[in-house]
Amino acid sequence: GPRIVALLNQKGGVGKTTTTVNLGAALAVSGLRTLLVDMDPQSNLSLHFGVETDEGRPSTGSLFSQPPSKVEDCIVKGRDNLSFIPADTELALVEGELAGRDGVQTVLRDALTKVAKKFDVILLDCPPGLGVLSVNALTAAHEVFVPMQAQYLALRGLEKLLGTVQLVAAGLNPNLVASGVILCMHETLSSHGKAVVDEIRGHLEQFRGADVPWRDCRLLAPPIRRNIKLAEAPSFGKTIFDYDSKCPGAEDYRRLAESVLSMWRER
Amino acid sequence: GPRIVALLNQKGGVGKTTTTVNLGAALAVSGLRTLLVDMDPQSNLSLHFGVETDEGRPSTGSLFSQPPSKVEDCIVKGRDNLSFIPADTELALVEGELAGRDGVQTVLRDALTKVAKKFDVILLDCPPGLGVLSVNALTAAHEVFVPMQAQYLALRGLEKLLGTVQLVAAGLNPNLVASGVILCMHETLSSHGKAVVDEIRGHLEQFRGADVPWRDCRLLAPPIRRNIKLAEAPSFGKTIFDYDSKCPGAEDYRRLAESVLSMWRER
Ligand SMILES: Nc1ncnc2c1ncn2[C@@H]1O[C@H](COP(=O)(O)OP(=O)(O)OP(=O)(O)O)[C@@H](O)[C@H]1O
Ligand SMILES: Nc1ncnc2c1ncn2[C@@H]1O[C@H](COP(=O)(O)OP(=O)(O)OP(=O)(O)O)[C@@H](O)[C@H]1O
Ligand SMILES: [Mg+2]
Ligand SMILES: [Mg+2]
Repeated sequence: GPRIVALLNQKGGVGKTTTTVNLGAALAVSGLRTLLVDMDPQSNLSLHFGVETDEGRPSTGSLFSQPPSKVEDCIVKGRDNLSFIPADTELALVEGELAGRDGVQTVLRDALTKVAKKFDVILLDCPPGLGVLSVNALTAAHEVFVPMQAQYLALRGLEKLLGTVQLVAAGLNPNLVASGVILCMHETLSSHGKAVVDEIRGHLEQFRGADVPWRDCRLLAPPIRRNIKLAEAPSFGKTIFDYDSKCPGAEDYRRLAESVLSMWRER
Repeated sequence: GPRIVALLNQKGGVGKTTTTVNLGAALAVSGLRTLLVDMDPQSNLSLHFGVETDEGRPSTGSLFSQPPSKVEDCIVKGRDNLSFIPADTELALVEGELAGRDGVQTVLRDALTKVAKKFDVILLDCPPGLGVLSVNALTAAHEVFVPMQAQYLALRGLEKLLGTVQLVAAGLNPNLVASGVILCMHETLSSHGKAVVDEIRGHLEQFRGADVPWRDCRLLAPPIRRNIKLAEAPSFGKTIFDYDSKCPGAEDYRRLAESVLSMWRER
């Protein structure tokens, strides 16, 4: 079956969506049949494909309706090897009114089993926060990548995040692992940044061999450098490879995809 | 009574906390008795004062307990004229289990009436998202400032945000106005940024005189430039004025406070 990866970080604006889109696009170019799933009611993901949120169309939100829409009807073709399921504002109801509903945490997992055969990798773009939508992604996923900035406040959030991964792994999804941290919006010249990167590395090192879901979590290389092209691309409805395939942002996501693929080949 | 201002943006990582702390600190220095209230379970605000989250201490979270703690017990002294109410993880229950409880939206407003006499301005640091905690802030506030980045995805979120402000103004808080947009992490040399700033300005212009809560919303000057010192300060438990009072970040927040004060003198 496909590898299913949740891009998770409760802190906002750290690069989850930008990474889901551009790592996904790079994996698709390397030949993997890739599905991106937007679990964020802000529905930013589809903007990177020039697709407007359409409240009428089946989306991740309508997977939670009674009756739910069929997941096959939700899939939109983006590029060769690259499809996505858009979100819409209806998804916000899941965190609000539906949060208490019995069985709400496994809706995404069950929906994805129906299309698993068609894909080699499925990336789940999480909203900020650790609510019902993020739990749905963690319950459906095999592994977690954590996009984060090498900044002090981001480091503080990492411990809390790993605690939530552990909670889901202890209950709803015993095979869940956190396999990678992805540094986003990286300022290579900053000594503060270097200090935080060392802290992250040290934090991950101390858990090698421990009985925690992040015992094999690696700091994936390279860091994705801050590059304004990555912020511009969605305003043109494009992934970074269609917008400016030679810029540093494209370079970094291409090399990140290679690191992810070689990590997967070892395991 | 005091001016009560919600710092709101459902998008994460746009500078809400950094602005609450440093705009607040600048207002305190100019002589206003200032209270900062952390409405985010990530409880980043108190880190800027070198204060660790303490699950035992009264906090914004315990204002929602049954029985609630007394708001006077929650207040921590930060600097001259500058106090704050810290958050803790208990606050996360409000968006989860307590979200459906009757009367939950007005808890903060009612608590703040008890300490109103002691302050000239109260700034409410909102979490990302537009859930029960943000609604509490909007119900307690007189006005809303919107910290945002001059980036395409941020612009898309602005319309949705203003819609929520309108919803609360129509129901729970008829006097609520959105009075200012604050540009954060601003890249002054970016042409993409300039285009987005023009778009924001045009968006606000078209609502002058209209019957909406943002008819007098202005783009506050100056934009807060991207400055790594602002990211470093909380790792030393300091506001920007204690960390590096001459850096561009301190300069910009000082001038922003002057703009806010002169806006308030006109009205
Ligand atoms: N490496 C980068 N360089 C420059 N800008 C970037 C980079 N990565 C992301 N951005 C921009 O930063 C902003 C936040 O990124 P993004 O939306 O991917 O974060 P997110 O974690 O998905 O946010 P949210 O929590 O709101 O879902 C966006 O405007 C995006 O275009
Ligand atoms: N002008 C700036 N220059 C450089 N870094 C900044 C600036 N403003 C904020 N930051 C850093 O960017 C990150 C996000 O800022 P901040 O935490 O204030 O955003 P937020 O909107 O409160 O996020 P959240 O939605 O998670 O509460 C932090 O690490 C902060 O230190
Ligand atoms: Mg996102
Ligand atoms: Mg914050």
